[in-house]
Amino acid sequence: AVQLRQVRRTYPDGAGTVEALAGVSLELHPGSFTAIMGPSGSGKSTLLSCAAGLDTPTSGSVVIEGVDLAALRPDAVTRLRRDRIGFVFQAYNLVAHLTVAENVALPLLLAGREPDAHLRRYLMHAVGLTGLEDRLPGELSGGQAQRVAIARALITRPAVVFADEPTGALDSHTGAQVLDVLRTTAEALAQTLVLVTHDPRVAAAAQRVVFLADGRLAAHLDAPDA
Amino acid sequence: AVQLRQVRRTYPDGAGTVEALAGVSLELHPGSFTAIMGPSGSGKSTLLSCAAGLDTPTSGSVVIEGVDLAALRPDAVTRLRRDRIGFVFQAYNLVAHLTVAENVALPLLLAGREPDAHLRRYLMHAVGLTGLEDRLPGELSGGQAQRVAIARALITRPAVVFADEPTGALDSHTGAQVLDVLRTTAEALAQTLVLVTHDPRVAAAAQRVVFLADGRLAAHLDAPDA
Ligand SMILES: Nc1ncnc2c1ncn2[C@@H]1O[C@H](COP(=O)(O)OP(=O)(O)OP(=O)(O)O)[C@@H](O)[C@H]1O
Ligand SMILES: Nc1ncnc2c1ncn2[C@@H]1O[C@H](COP(=O)(O)OP(=O)(O)OP(=O)(O)O)[C@@H](O)[C@H]1O
Ligand SMILES: [Mg+2]
Ligand SMILES: [Mg+2]
Repeated sequence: AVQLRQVRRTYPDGAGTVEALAGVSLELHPGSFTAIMGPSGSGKSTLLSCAAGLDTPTSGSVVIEGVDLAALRPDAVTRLRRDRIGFVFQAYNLVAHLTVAENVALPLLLAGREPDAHLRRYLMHAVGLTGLEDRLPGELSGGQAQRVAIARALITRPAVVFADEPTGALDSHTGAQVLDVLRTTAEALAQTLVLVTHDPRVAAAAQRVVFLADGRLAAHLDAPDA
Repeated sequence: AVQLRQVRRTYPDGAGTVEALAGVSLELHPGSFTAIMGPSGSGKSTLLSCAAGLDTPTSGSVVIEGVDLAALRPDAVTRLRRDRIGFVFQAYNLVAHLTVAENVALPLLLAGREPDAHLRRYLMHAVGLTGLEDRLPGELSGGQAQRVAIARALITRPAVVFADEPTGALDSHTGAQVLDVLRTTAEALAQTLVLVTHDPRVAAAAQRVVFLADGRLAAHLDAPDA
């Protein structure tokens, strides 16, 4: 579903250069469930942004469903993301002046598709947010805001779901609930699931765990029956 | 150091009322290390904000170092917070247009005190941020931003340190490093340390763990030799 080849992403930093990604090659097969772990600052969020077409590599290529992103105009990348990709941001990025229900529904609206009130209710119930439909993001707890971001990422039934530390703000019970929603939805819809996590229980549920260090893939573990 | 007595905090919610805190009484002794755990949405951030004078209870009292916050004018509460309290926000709340070094130094500046370049260097080194002094918050990873917020909370050598999920964005190694800084600083300066956490290793380091559920304290655990 997604292939990264020798992806590098550097930033200018004073007189020098920061290598956020120093040459990452990764194959994410259709229907697979991959966890990405690594120290704070190792490049996980950068990797996810490049893989989802939210950021452009300094060099190397990203191919999504057979399409090389470098060959697309920016508006075509935007359409591809909107139609095929769900993304849970590390900082959630909810729209402050829209209600929870409006935030969850927004991707469908932006994709020019019909609203899906049934799926929205199902997703909100599945992540434990029933009753919070009319709240504004500023009226939510941290973990509630995180769960809105998760429901929003799933509303378009995307082909690929990227999530950046989706259980970071959650207690173990709620975290397990969210992991369950992501897993079962991915299985039901044959989605490709890519989760950045510091949470060993999330990693334990994946078919493959890859480890990032200093912008490089350092190691990987495959589940026995993956 | 801090006493909460029957603290309630409600919000209007449509036609009804949300009880974020439903009557919490808690004693935080000078020099103690308390962890607060509980499900997402159970009132932990609200409890911390009320205890630190950042939010006003709907009813009940908060007493900090013998002073009832209700007896103070708002500017006096602000001065008390600035001089005696360090606070790590769940969303960090860094100043976007100031560098990392300026963000860490800001509380001293606001308190009208002399800069403390030595302590700032020490704290940044202790949380693993050396070399990032001139970055802007937008040029940091999530866990790096969290660690800036932690260094900032400690720069004034406050009497009481409140931290809302200070290891939430950190891998286990960096999280242990941060826990160490908080613990050893608190012991060295005889600080009162109050950490909201979902992380069992943080809870295991505390002298007391209190559990919040639906805005009430449901239970507590004391370490054997606390
Ligand atoms: N402005 C508001 N209006 C209505 N309800 C609110 C408002 N702010 C917070 N709440 C509610 O108060 C409750 C407690 O929120 P709080 O942020 O203290 O929870 P928390 O325990 O810190 O959760 P988390 O672990 O997810 O950070 C939540 O149910 C939240 O939705
Ligand atoms: N605009 C920028 N300028 C300079 N360096 C940057 C910029 N943005 C990110 N970086 C650096 O790139 C590196 C990778 O960042 P990234 O956010 O991908 O890390 P991460 O693995 O997601 O960390 P965390 O677990 O803390 O979220 C970090 O060292 C970060 O400081
Ligand atoms: Mg990150
Ligand atoms: Mg909270």
